[in-house]
Amino acid sequence: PVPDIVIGRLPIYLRALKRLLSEGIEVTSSRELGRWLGISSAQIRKDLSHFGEFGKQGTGYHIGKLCGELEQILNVNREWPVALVGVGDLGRALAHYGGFSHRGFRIAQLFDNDPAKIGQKINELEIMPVNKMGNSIEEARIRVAMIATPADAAQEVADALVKAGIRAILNYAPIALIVPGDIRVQYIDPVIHLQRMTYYLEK
Amino acid sequence: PVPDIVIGRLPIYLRALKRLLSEGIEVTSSRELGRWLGISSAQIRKDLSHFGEFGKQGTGYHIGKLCGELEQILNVNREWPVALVGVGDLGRALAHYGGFSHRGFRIAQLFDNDPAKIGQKINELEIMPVNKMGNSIEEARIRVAMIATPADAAQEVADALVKAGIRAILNYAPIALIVPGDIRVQYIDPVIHLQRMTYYLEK
Ligand SMILES: NC(=O)c1ccc[n+]([C@@H]2O[C@H](COP(=O)([O-])OP(=O)(O)OC[C@H]3O[C@@H](n4cnc5c(N)ncnc54)[C@H](O)[C@@H]3O)[C@@H](O)[C@H]2O)c1
Ligand SMILES: NC(=O)c1ccc[n+]([C@@H]2O[C@H](COP(=O)([O-])OP(=O)(O)OC[C@H]3O[C@@H](n4cnc5c(N)ncnc54)[C@H](O)[C@@H]3O)[C@@H](O)[C@H]2O)c1
Repeated sequence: PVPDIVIGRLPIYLRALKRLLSEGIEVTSSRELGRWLGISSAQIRKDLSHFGEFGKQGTGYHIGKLCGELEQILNVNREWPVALVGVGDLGRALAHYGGFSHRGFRIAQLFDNDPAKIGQKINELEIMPVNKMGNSIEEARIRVAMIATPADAAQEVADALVKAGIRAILNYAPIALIVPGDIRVQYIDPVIHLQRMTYYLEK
Repeated sequence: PVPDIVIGRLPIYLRALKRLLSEGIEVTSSRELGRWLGISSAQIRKDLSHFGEFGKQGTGYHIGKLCGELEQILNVNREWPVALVGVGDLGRALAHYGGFSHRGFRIAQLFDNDPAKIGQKINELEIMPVNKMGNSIEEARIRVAMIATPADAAQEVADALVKAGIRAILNYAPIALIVPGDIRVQYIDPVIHLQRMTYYLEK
């Protein structure tokens, strides 16, 4: 199988290509893409070679075509409904987030355990109680979820999500989740990104 | 210089090592670390070799010592004060976020342009008006900032931050920022993480 670390770079390539497209550029090269991303052009060619022949030597990549192929490889040539658990400050911001559309994801269900929040609507979605989460996710065959609860609730929420059929969890809470081997978990950890920058700052 | 892509992995190694430490493990190997992270042990050894000799062949790495060295390399053996611009739903969640402490960062100043929010306090920090941002950041010699404003305000905020002496920006808004070459920018983009997972889901 293709190494995780290679799969991890594909969404970065797709975002950069989409950006070039939005600026009216139709063709690019691994050299130009590499300069833009701070990744060597050899690394980009090697990564893409796992998936077949893209672009001809010397003529570069047709950006529209490569975007389509990457979307197919990443399974985002469709729209995945997403369950969001925890609708506090962060959860509300996520429910309003405009960065999901046209990139393969849509927040479809909201869950919280605070009685004062149950029944409120955000963007026409009703906040549902966590005791309805299992059935609701199962019935809608939702496979992707985001956790925006406090850290001490995140593991129990993850267990309930896996039981309901969720296969991919994006966790914002600062705690490592323990899940079965076939469940994918990604973390949003601002400190990782901040540390990537302090390396370059004056000591 | 060391490739960006290598620097990008060091915070991931540091987080994993700190986690092993918290579980009472004192020694590890690139093989064990690699299995944990989904990165080949050869890649880990190669990455670390950019910075000198860590651990002896066959005896592995002393985790406490390697953490100290990585913290020094990443410049997080100190605490960086951080300016946060935009104190709406996401900004409030960031101002309360417990994941910064003991990892090199502390939210030190809050800014917003909504008159109704100016003067409010969060965690003993007062929300200041953006027209005071330049002087306040300059006086406190803050070098790191986070943007949690709407996308259409983010570029103008970034320009003001750079002018005030900020050298590293973590941007949560879904828009690419244009900054001078010596300014570091990182993005929090949940879609990148979601796409890394959908690759593995049933088509
Ligand atoms: N990674 C990041 O960039 C980032 C940034 C800010 C905050 N956070 C994290 O996001 C999480 C949410 O932060 P916040 O400021 O919005 O907190 P908050 O307290 O405002 O919201 C948490 C919400 O979760 C709900 N909740 C609690 N337990 C629950 C459970 N068992 N099931 C369902 N809902 C439950 C609460 O009722 C509340 O509505 C925290 O873990 C915080 O550390 C992450
Ligand atoms: N990357 C992620 O994970 C993620 C998740 C959710 C939201 N977001 C993004 O974060 C941003 C904030 O989202 P939110 O839901 O908190 O929005 P919000 O409207 O609740 O908060 C925005 C805040 O910014 C302030 N503001 C607006 N213009 C400003 C300016 N020029 N200077 C200073 N402050 C200014 C507003 O007064 C408000 O307090 C948005 O860009 C949103 O798309 C990112």
